[in-house]
Amino acid sequence: EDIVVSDVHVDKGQARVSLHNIPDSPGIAAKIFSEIAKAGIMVDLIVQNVSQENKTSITLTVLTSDAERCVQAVEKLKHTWPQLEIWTDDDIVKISVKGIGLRSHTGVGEKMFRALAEVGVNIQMVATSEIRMSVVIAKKDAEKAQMALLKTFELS
Amino acid sequence: EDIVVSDVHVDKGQARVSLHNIPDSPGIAAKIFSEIAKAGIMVDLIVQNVSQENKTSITLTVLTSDAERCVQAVEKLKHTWPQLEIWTDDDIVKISVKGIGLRSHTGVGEKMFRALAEVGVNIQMVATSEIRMSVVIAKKDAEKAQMALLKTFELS
Ligand SMILES: C[C@@H](O)[C@H](N)C(=O)O
Ligand SMILES: C[C@@H](O)[C@H](N)C(=O)O
Repeated sequence: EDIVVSDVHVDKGQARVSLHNIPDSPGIAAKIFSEIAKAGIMVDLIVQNVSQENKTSITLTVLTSDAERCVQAVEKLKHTWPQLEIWTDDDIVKISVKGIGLRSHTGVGEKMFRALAEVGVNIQMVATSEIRMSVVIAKKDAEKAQMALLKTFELS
Repeated sequence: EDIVVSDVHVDKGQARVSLHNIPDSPGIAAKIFSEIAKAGIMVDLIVQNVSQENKTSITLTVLTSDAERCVQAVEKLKHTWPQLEIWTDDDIVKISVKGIGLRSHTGVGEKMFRALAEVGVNIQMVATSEIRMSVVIAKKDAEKAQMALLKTFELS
């Protein structure tokens, strides 16, 4: 199956909100996103990796203008989880490589990560699917990252 | 913008490989996926959350039949990163809720997480985009999770 990378998209209007030291048991994610939904905040990316010592982190991205209210919405959860830490960063962009069949080609992830590595861009977060690979990087790296990816996937 | 959840898909043929304590600096992801690509292994999900104390984890999923070779491919990296830990788990399924406009509706993530919480399913990993929300859960939870999601999104 051929892979076709059709687009490199840069999303600059986002901030990330990370919740650290959350317990890894059923209902936790539901509680977090219930508070965020109640505040009427739209969420784009959500990333959670596997837990270690029964603790994990959830990071979500929201519109920069919603970041403060998002933090307020989840801060109440500190009553329930005293070790909860909330970190935010609006100095980021999300870059997505879109295409089809990204999974069936062993090299796409490697190509994307190598293109960014070669221009010295640090990858802060990764979330992928068969049709889209997204990374979060620092805002200052947005331009050179986009150019490196357009070049590596031969898009103008 | 209306959200339309069109499908709940269960992927049972996967195993996850997690690399813990990797340094958070440019080129690390590229090295990891270069080893995996050299071994000719197809990768589906890739998740990396933000680092803490300059260390982070990358988890990827592969076909269960490729898990052992995948571990062998990345084990060499222990020479370069002695604190690298590699964990695998083939007792998982990936469940994806597909649709359109998932981001623009504040409630979809919350709905998905709540449906799983209500049947006591623990969410091990999350990776989302505007058109697909994927979670990794234990294999034993696959059936009740799928039923809960089909019910919550009113799909048969
Ligand atoms: C951390 C969080 O995802 C938790 N495991 C839950 O199921 O809600
Ligand atoms: C951890 C890994 O993603 C690293 N930050 C890199 O840029 O390759």
